[in-house]
Amino acid sequence: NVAHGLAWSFYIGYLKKVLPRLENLIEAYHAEKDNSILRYKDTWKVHILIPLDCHIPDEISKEDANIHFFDNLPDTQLNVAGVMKRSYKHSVYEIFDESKRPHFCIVEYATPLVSLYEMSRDSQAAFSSQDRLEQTKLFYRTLKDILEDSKECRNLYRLVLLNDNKRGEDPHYLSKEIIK
Amino acid sequence: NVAHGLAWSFYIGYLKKVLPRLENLIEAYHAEKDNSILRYKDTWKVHILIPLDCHIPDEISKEDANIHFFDNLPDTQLNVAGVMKRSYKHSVYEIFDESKRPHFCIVEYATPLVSLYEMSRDSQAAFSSQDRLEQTKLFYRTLKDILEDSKECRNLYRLVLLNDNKRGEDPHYLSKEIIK
Ligand SMILES: Nc1nc(=O)c2ncn([C@@H]3O[C@@H]4COP(=O)(O)O[C@H]5[C@@H](O)[C@H](n6cnc7c(N)ncnc76)O[C@@H]5COP(=O)(O)O[C@@H]3[C@@H]4O)c2[nH]1
Repeated sequence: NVAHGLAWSFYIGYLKKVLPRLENLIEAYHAEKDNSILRYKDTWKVHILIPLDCHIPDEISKEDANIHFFDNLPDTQLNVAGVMKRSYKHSVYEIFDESKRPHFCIVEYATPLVSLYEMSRDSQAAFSSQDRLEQTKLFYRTLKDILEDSKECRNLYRLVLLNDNKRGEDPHYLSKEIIK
Repeated sequence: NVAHGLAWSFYIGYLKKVLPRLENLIEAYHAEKDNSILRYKDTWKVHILIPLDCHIPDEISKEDANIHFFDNLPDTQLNVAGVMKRSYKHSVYEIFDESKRPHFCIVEYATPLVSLYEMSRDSQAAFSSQDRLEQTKLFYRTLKDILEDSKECRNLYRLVLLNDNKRGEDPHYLSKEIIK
């Protein structure tokens, strides 16, 4: 099953490597910039967006006027499978709530869903739109189970399932979902 | 099928993005370092190592004394799925042949195989060693077909299938395979 493999690869090749480093990265960021924008420990996690329609823009700020890119956390550089000093980084966003108060959050989309989307558009992949929706749900369930069982990643992530219909109705659906 | 999804994700999320930029990166590298180590256009490709046993070290130079890390090509930075200025890079290796002549090659392992390997070791993934070998071969065949059909990636890659038995017999098996 495609989604089963993509969820495992997302965990093994990425989340298991980067999430355990998150607290150190945030502390290094605060020290380097002499600020404390990620003030509360309940924001010390990566919000991983999982849109059911696999609609994944490259820039989150284009999706909702209340979301602005703020800064990147420091890079992590690791030697991986022959690539020396491969770089991993997270982006911090400033997100305004309905009272215009700013919240700082580490957010990104679940990258493997981009591949699911593109596969459903390339006839060579033999992968339909129905397959894609079913596989996206399987991706979410599998990833949720893997992460719940992962000691290394506990409390360092939040999976945010996004419903495409609501996105159409409310221009601030995404910002509200992230800062819930 | 796990390998089908990983091959597509490797193409969509990586090779399709980075290979078309390779020639520009090499020219920029030569200009920046005032050298021309990748002198012949037939070396202007990424050698992608596909070990049938999914044995993937993080540092290629540890596998064969004739292979030395030389330098990284310049970074490519792209906004991807909410990560701003995500960095992609390739490593150049200096590889000595049996006459001790140096050859410069861009080499890396097919990283998705690391996930296949780890999945076969984690009981939660329900993925055996037989599954892994079968899926590795499927990964190779699927990737080969995708790349042969890809206009964007033509002549910019070389898939190097590695046989684990030969690795045991000849300490310079890897360097010989790469510079063939
Ligand atoms: N948000 C995010 N930031 C990252 O730095 C990152 N790195 C990986 N991933 C996602 O985790 C999973 C496991 O990664 P792996 O490296 O095994 O496979 C990767 C890897 O084989 C290759 N690839 C991607 N980026 C690079 C890179 N910079 N250098 C070498 N190979 C790369 O192409 C595959 C698919 O990449 P993505 O489609 O971006 O999603 C990956 C994947 O779903 C990331 N996701």
